[in-house]
Amino acid sequence: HEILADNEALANHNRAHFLAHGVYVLNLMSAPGAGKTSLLERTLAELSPRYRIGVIEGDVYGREDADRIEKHGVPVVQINTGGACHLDAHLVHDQLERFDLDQLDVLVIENVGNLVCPAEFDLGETDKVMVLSVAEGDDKPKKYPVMFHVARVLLLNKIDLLPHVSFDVARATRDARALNLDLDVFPVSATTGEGLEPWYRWLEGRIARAK
Amino acid sequence: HEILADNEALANHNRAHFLAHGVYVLNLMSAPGAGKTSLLERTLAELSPRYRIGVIEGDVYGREDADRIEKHGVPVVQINTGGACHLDAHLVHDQLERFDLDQLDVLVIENVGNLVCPAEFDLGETDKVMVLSVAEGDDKPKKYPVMFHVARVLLLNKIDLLPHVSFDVARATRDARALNLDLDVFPVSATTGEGLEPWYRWLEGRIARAK
Ligand SMILES: Nc1nc2c(ncn2[C@@H]2O[C@H](COP(=O)(O)OP(=O)(O)OP(=O)(O)O)[C@@H](O)[C@H]2O)c(=O)[nH]1
Ligand SMILES: Nc1nc2c(ncn2[C@@H]2O[C@H](COP(=O)(O)OP(=O)(O)OP(=O)(O)O)[C@@H](O)[C@H]2O)c(=O)[nH]1
Ligand SMILES: [Mg+2]
Ligand SMILES: [Mg+2]
Ligand SMILES: [Zn+2]
Ligand SMILES: [Zn+2]
Repeated sequence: HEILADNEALANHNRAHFLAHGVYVLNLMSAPGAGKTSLLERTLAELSPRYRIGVIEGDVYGREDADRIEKHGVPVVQINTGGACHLDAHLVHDQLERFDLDQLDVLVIENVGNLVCPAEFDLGETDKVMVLSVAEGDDKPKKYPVMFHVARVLLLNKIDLLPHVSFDVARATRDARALNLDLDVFPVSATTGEGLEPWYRWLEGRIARAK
Repeated sequence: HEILADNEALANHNRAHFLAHGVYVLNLMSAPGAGKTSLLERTLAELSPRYRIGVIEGDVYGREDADRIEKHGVPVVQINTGGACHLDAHLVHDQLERFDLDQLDVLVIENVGNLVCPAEFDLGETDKVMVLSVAEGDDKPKKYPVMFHVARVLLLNKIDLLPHVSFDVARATRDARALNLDLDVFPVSATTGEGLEPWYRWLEGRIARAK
């Protein structure tokens, strides 16, 4: 458990940086392919005209996601873990100097696609936001409970696929809420745009509080 | 790297057990919710009348998957890692005494849903089989290359969803094959049954070789 204790200390160090500069920080987590980058692209299109947003992309290899985000004209850094299945506070800390935190309102950190380990490594974020795609199945809160327990928000994505999969929204929401009474659940589709307005409003409320 | 060296030794120990009893062993891996258990249920329905099949289910928590497999009337054991994001040879070894390997032709080990770490931990299996759902996106071979590199077979699942997602089958197959020239790719749907025959025949061929 030494690893987690070291990580915790560095996460609090990162958090102090963010608080000193009034930056709201999001740790975006999900299984691979749930739609983190797609939802981030939609969110940037909506909010980057009114807020100064930076992005840190975390992946094992490659810069596919950073290339997608760069097209939105916001500062983005790609971290490659080279094998680790999650980001940690150390990897994030090393990239902070590449941003001018005085010029940011929001920093979004997209974590490595993994429903297990990212939940245990605090990065210094303000909020953890997780994405669950309806294509993954409604048993995930029961099978991967820690992520649902630590998240502030659950974006239930790809609801456009509901007619084609057997996903019980009420069951998944009930099971997730049983793990976390404070969890806000937003059914959305990054493809059609359905349900995104309440998510944008929630996010703006959190950004305002961080000021 | 000490952890991997110890694991390797125990994996070879497991493999010796399996070879001595002529059991063909599969390590089934994917991201969470790609369809491992659904494909296993289809495969059991087809093959368990002709082969003696046992199953080890690996999850962080819960026994949802073992409960689904039990309904197919085959011996199944549920391993809970309690936090680890992958199975290892030690966890598997501890469960082998719960099976009579002389009474088995096939042992399927369904790994924890994770596209990263399971690829690095040999369990003593004969073949690694991975599942990629078309709902996850066609960039996964580039972003999570190790799993595609070590797999013997790629089951490209949920092809019934192709009309509703932007997944380029040719690109994903090309990128996966660039990582692994020997990779057999089977486009399938566990829901409709489409494409499963070639997978069943491939499996029967491998079982026969293990005898
Ligand atoms: N039908 C549908 N497809 C979606 C939706 N959101 C994302 N996708 C698709 O899902 C796939 C994965 O989307 P990404 O945004 O790359 O997912 P991700 O979580 O960032 O993936 P990783 O970073 O690799 O873990 C892509 O093919 C997207 O087009 C949605 O709301 N509906
Ligand atoms: N449309 C469609 N849905 C599928 C298909 N195969 C599985 N599913 C659905 O995908 C979800 C997940 O399936 P599972 O078989 O539980 O996936 P898994 O890989 O075993 O999941 P974990 O063990 O939790 O990692 C469920 O809702 C299934 O009904 C398919 O071929 N097409
Ligand atoms: Mg992404
Ligand atoms: Mg399963
Ligand atoms: Zn991990
Ligand atoms: Zn792991």
